[in-house]
Amino acid sequence: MISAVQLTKEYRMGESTVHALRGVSLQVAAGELLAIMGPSGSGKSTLMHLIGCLDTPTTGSLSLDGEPVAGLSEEQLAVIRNRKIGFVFQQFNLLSRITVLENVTTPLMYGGVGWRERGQRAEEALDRVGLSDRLRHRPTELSGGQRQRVAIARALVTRPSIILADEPTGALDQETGRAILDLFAAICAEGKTVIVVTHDPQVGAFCGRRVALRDGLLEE
Amino acid sequence: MISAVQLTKEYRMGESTVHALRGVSLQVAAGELLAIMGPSGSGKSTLMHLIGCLDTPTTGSLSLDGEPVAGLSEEQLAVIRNRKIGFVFQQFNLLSRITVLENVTTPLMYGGVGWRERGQRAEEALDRVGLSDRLRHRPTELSGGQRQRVAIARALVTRPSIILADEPTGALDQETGRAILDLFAAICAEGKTVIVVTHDPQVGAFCGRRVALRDGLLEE
Ligand SMILES: Nc1ncnc2c1ncn2[C@@H]1O[C@H](COP(=O)(O)OP(=O)(O)OP(=O)(O)O)[C@@H](O)[C@H]1O
Ligand SMILES: Nc1ncnc2c1ncn2[C@@H]1O[C@H](COP(=O)(O)OP(=O)(O)OP(=O)(O)O)[C@@H](O)[C@H]1O
Ligand SMILES: [Mg+2]
Ligand SMILES: [Mg+2]
Repeated sequence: MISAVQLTKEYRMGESTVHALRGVSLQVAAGELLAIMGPSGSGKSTLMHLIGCLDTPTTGSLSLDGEPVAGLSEEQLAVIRNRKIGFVFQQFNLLSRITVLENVTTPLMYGGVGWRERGQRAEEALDRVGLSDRLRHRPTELSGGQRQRVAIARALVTRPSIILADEPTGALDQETGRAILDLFAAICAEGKTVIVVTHDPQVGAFCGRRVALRDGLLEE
Repeated sequence: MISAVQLTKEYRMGESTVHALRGVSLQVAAGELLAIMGPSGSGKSTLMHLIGCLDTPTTGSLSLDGEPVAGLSEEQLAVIRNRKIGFVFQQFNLLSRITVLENVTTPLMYGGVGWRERGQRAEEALDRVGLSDRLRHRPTELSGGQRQRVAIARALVTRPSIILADEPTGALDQETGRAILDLFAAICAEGKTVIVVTHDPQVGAFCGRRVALRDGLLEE
């Protein structure tokens, strides 16, 4: 499903280099709910961006559903990101000038889904995260946890086979966060793959499998 | 120290009104470490923005150190915000085009502090949050938890008597988050006031006192 082999990522900063990932290998199967844990700055978001085809590794290889990502053009990668992957960003990355509903319909624009169905699917995704009464708000008119849930709904609306959620419950209270985890578990039960980056040990315990990053390497 | 009486806040949205706060009263003394908890959307950030003089209540009154805030001009409020209050925003609100060090020196610009001392105090604040090796980075070149710690350092650098921290450990692992809480406890021991909004029951348990918001009202 997801096969990462010896991924490294370096950032050159003038004379110094930040080694964000130092050789990470990971295999994730369909139906898995995997938690990636680790200290602040250990490379979790960097790893998620590589798996999500949002960035390219310095060295190493990645395959999704048996297909290597390295050889693909930017257009092909954009199709994969839109059709196969749903990404919940750590900082949400919502568009502040359009409404909550419009934010969630955006990924459906590329897929040839008609406007009526787009609206229905977006409303349904927002209902699943408890935001039916905020459809016309703009992101700046929402609480932090409400913005986080819009980001989650947006990642779900294309019904992708891989969901990459970077700290999806960080801004949520226990009860609301638990509802999101139950949603992810239901998605895995359908045979999809969900990877959750989290600091919360309770979230880690909820997931079927956990790995830990430290200084750009997976701990055993 | 902080005296809030029957604070309400309404947002008019076309025909409907969101009642974010419905009459909140709160007294906080010097030296207190107070946790404000509650579900997503319950009004925590709204309450913090009112206490921090970043916004005005629809009705109700607020006094800081015995001085009512209602009568003050925008200039006087700006001085209070800069000298008396350090605010850690839930979304950090860092300036992305300047470096980490420059972000943290910014609040010192208004206080007549010379450039050499500004740099020293900013470095010292960043050292306290474990970011001495990221001074020249820009916020976009940091992890989520590193950005959060820059926001915390920036709130501390003016040595304010009131610190308002909106989910200051939300993006941090257990160990890094604990170091931040220890820092807040040390600040309270100096006679300052720290209010922390949190979803994390462990953070709530760490604080000397807890209140809970639900639907814009404090629960007993
Ligand atoms: N500018 C605004 N216009 C309209 N409604 C708003 C605005 N800002 C906040 N709200 C609403 O006010 C309510 C309280 O928001 P607030 O940000 O205080 O919640 P919170 O307790 O901090 O939530 P969280 O834990 O998710 O950060 C929310 O329901 C939100 O949708
Ligand atoms: N564009 C960049 N340029 C330079 N360094 C970077 C850049 N992006 C990230 N880094 C560095 O790479 C390291 C890993 O960052 P990453 O965002 O993956 O951490 P993380 O594990 O997600 O942390 P957190 O839990 O705080 O979100 C950090 O030390 C960060 O400072
Ligand atoms: Mg991260
Ligand atoms: Mg909030």
